[in-house]
Amino acid sequence: EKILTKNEMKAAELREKLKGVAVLNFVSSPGSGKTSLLEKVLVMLKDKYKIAVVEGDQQTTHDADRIKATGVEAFQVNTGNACHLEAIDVERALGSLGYDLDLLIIENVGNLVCPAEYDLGEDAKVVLLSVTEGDDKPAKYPVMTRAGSAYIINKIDLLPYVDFSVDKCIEYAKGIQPELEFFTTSCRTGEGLDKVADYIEKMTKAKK
Amino acid sequence: EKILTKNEMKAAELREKLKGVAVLNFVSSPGSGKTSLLEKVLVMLKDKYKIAVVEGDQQTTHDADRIKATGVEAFQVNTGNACHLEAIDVERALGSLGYDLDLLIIENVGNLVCPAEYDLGEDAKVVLLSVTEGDDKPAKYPVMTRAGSAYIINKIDLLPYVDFSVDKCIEYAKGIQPELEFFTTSCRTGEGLDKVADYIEKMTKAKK
Ligand SMILES: Nc1nc2c(ncn2[C@@H]2O[C@H](COP(=O)(O)OP(=O)(O)OP(=O)(O)O)[C@@H](O)[C@H]2O)c(=O)[nH]1
Ligand SMILES: Nc1nc2c(ncn2[C@@H]2O[C@H](COP(=O)(O)OP(=O)(O)OP(=O)(O)O)[C@@H](O)[C@H]2O)c(=O)[nH]1
Ligand SMILES: [Mg+2]
Ligand SMILES: [Mg+2]
Ligand SMILES: [Zn+2]
Ligand SMILES: [Zn+2]
Repeated sequence: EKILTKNEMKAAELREKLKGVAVLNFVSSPGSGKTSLLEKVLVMLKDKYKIAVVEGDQQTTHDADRIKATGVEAFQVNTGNACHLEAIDVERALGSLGYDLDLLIIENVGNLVCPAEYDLGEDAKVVLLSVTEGDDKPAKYPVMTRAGSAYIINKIDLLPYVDFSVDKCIEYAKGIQPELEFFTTSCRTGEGLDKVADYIEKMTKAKK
Repeated sequence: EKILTKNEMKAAELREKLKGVAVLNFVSSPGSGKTSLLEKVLVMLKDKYKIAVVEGDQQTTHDADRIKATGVEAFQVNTGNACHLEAIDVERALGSLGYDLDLLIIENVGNLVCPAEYDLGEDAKVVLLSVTEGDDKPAKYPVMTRAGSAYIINKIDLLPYVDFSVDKCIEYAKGIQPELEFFTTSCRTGEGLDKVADYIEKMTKAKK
């Protein structure tokens, strides 16, 4: 009989309370473009769905401020020394945001390792990788790759100036998690963002 | 009276054994360019100094292979689930590399958070940040900024295509760690790499 950790018990509690709410956990290295992507994509959906964002960072309210500036509600968690959000952080944020939502977006602390191991009650982890990071990253950080459902390759506008093979990257990632759904985007040109919006909408409708 | 952790005791042991050896701990997010920088800079120094590299990654030997291809000795540690190297990993690597060195380089697991808290017996942490990550990263990940001695802003060849102010980044970083020594580099064009080599040489001579 498996003994649940404190976090797993809290995540199970959240999952129960968020039954009608689509919950997506956005994870990536620092600076891959999570906030930029959310800034652009959530405006495409906010008039149709009630959306709130939980922002996790060691320090500052920069990311929650950026989200709020688009007209979407956000709550900033500052983790201090901690390198990942835990279910209890999400619960605290929801105490302020409320549970009466269609879609809850969690932007985790920038970290390609530890957030893979902490369930936040999400329906899916959306992993971002920037083309500037190198195409072997899915293999070098396989725990995160395996935990993902969607995989977004971002900053494709920079492809001419970097050594990155989209095909190689996808191959590495599929080798670890064959079920991944792939997207390629640029928050600069807007390319591919509509497909990400469609994915999020699909996940939102699925929870209704 | 302070009680030392297991890691702190092992780090103190290492520091003792590495008295004549300069030890530098290279830290950054995944893909900021640690391995690329070491590939280029260590060739400038390897004919003058006896150098070895400890490579830390969750999985694969890609980075140790890249270092070895330049003619510099390297030992790959695979941490599995762990998101940072610990002193005991460095000790195990030195069991293979030997202690008879002028310079020991440690390339930590790509992670801007956890490696800040684990002493590996180094003389200094060298923090890398890529211009593609965003100029507010020193403030958003302040524990790592504060732990640094040198701060290398890399991939400056990409400045025309990204939203990054070098001045703003330095200002944020100095606000947290006034003692930081700054460098700007491109592993693509080679700009600034000689200054990093000079810094490493200075640190190596200082330990003799
Ligand atoms: N060229 C280019 N730059 C981008 C793109 N997306 C984001 N950026 C830039 O990348 C930097 C980091 O973007 P953020 O959105 O802050 O990244 P993040 O993943 O939220 O960062 P953390 O929350 O700190 O982990 C910013 O300077 C953005 O302007 C893109 O598609 N192309
Ligand atoms: N344009 C440009 N690309 C760079 C530069 N430095 C490194 N890169 C690229 O950035 C990607 C990642 O470089 P790495 O050296 O593997 O980065 P890393 O920090 O060692 O990555 P991890 O060890 O996985 O954390 C590779 O595709 C490099 O070619 C640079 O100065 N300019
Ligand atoms: Mg962000
Ligand atoms: Mg590397
Ligand atoms: Zn962690
Ligand atoms: Zn960690």
